[in-house]
Amino acid sequence: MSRVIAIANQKGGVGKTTTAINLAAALSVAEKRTLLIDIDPQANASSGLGVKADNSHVTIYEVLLGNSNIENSIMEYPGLEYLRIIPSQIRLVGAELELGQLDEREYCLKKALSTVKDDYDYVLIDCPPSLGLLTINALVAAQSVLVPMQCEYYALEGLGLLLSTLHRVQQKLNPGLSLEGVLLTMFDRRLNLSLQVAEEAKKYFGNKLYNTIIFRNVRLSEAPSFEKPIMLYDIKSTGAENYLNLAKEIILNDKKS
Amino acid sequence: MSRVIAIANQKGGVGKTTTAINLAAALSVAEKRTLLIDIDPQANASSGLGVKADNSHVTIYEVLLGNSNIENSIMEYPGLEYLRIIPSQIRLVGAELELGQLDEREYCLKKALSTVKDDYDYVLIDCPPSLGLLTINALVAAQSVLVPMQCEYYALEGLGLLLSTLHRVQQKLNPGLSLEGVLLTMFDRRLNLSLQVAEEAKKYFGNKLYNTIIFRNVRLSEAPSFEKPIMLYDIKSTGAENYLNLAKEIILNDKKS
Ligand SMILES: Nc1ncnc2c1ncn2[C@@H]1O[C@H](COP(=O)(O)OP(=O)(O)OP(=O)(O)O)[C@@H](O)[C@H]1O
Ligand SMILES: Nc1ncnc2c1ncn2[C@@H]1O[C@H](COP(=O)(O)OP(=O)(O)OP(=O)(O)O)[C@@H](O)[C@H]1O
Ligand SMILES: [Mg+2]
Ligand SMILES: [Mg+2]
Repeated sequence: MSRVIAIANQKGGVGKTTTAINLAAALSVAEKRTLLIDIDPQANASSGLGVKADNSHVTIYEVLLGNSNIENSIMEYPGLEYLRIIPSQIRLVGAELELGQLDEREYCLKKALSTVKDDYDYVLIDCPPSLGLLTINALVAAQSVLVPMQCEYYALEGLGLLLSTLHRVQQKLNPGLSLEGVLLTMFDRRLNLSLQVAEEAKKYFGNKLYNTIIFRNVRLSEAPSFEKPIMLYDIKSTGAENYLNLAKEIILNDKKS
Repeated sequence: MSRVIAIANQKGGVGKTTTAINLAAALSVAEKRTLLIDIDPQANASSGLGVKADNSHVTIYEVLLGNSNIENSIMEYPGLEYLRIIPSQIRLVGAELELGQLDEREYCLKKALSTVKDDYDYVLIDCPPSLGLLTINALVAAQSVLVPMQCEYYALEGLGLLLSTLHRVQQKLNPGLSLEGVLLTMFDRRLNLSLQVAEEAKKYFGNKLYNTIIFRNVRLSEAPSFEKPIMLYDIKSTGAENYLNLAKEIILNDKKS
């Protein structure tokens, strides 16, 4: 039984890609079969793992438009046996307008994913910072949404817009969609701002807020330039510890439900 | 003669809104008549200055769709005599699809702005983290683009996509569009990553890189929760000094050209 989780937040720079890459890697280190899908035209999740899809590769773009079957787009990551990746590429920028012309444009990813999703324990989808058709496709294909939230004022403000979008998707397109959890990212215990925002989030989300907090840790922002997830770049770092704990918390939550 | 500058970068969280608010405030402190336009559905520039447009206010949404004239949307900011703001609101989320149906959909902002722009020395446009129709409208209405760039790996990666988009807009929609400059943001002199990225950017952009650097400074991220630009929240902070210097550099560049 596979769990499909969209990693989404329209606020930019909150740690969506960093969470998608490092949670996927941590789950695969725990020997969970994991598929990471990059549906952001910026293709940061792809490049952060060194998966550079050029014009000859099949990417999520061809899969969404139905020009290629999904099996051809799945790539391995050397060193992490249980991890697979479907890369993105810049040409995905034009997809929102092209998808808009199709019937059932919100269901393209869900349909494509249906043939392979049961090969995996976890499918993670890294979304762009917007609420357009690409993110909607991810929210329709997913069973739940993991929301990274930076410990900053604007990040708190943006949650209203995100939750109302989730509600709309639940009502019209995917009644089974639930909130997997809200993850505090870039937490800096020396800053009052971090403490204040964390407190607000606790009040707002209660037990939907993960116990695991991701601390600000420069090693996390260095790792992508070495095309490695944090546990292969620096296993002793706080970032690696945080994301391994997050994977553990998600796996334990699954066992309970 | 007014200068219309779009503040754009599809990479999320790089400091577009922080730059738009604080540069606009710094220019108005220098007694330049300044208009700040928020064209991001997240409406962070609006809320960061405490301009909460509810359903009775005219926002950039009504202006873009031609449902209201632009004069009705212009608001004052108490305390900064030379600053005016056109706010955004969540309902702008639906605008990209609605604009898509119009003829000359890329020119809506340019047309609306033409009647008021000469009342100002500077018009700044805060863009969302995407390259959709809202950002394209800003790039067509603008004479130049200011690109905030976070001193991080992914921020460097994303520049290729941004520059190719600027090039496309120059060729097809706005031949007069130029690169105003690239601004390094959230620079932390203790981190090697910041130094490396700054060096790369210098190689890539040469004199298009502003001399002014915006340092990471928690006062900048605290100010929005007090609905104040940094020079009214904490004039002694590094953030205030940096943005006042940036305004000075832009004004001096204008005198030279
Ligand atoms: N815990 C952390 N500590 C330090 N830096 C971090 C942390 N998490 C993310 N970063 C850095 O912050 C920046 C933003 O993170 P990231 O790109 O993952 O956010 P995003 O939400 O995916 O952005 P976008 O909205 O553009 O997709 C990146 O440069 C990343 O390396
Ligand atoms: N120099 C700085 N020092 C510290 N924090 C900063 C600085 N500049 C911006 N920030 C904070 O970083 C976060 C991202 O900045 P901001 O929201 O301005 O970026 P953005 O590019 O407008 O994001 P989006 O892509 O979502 O529109 C905000 O919480 C802001 O307060
Ligand atoms: Mg991302
Ligand atoms: Mg912004």
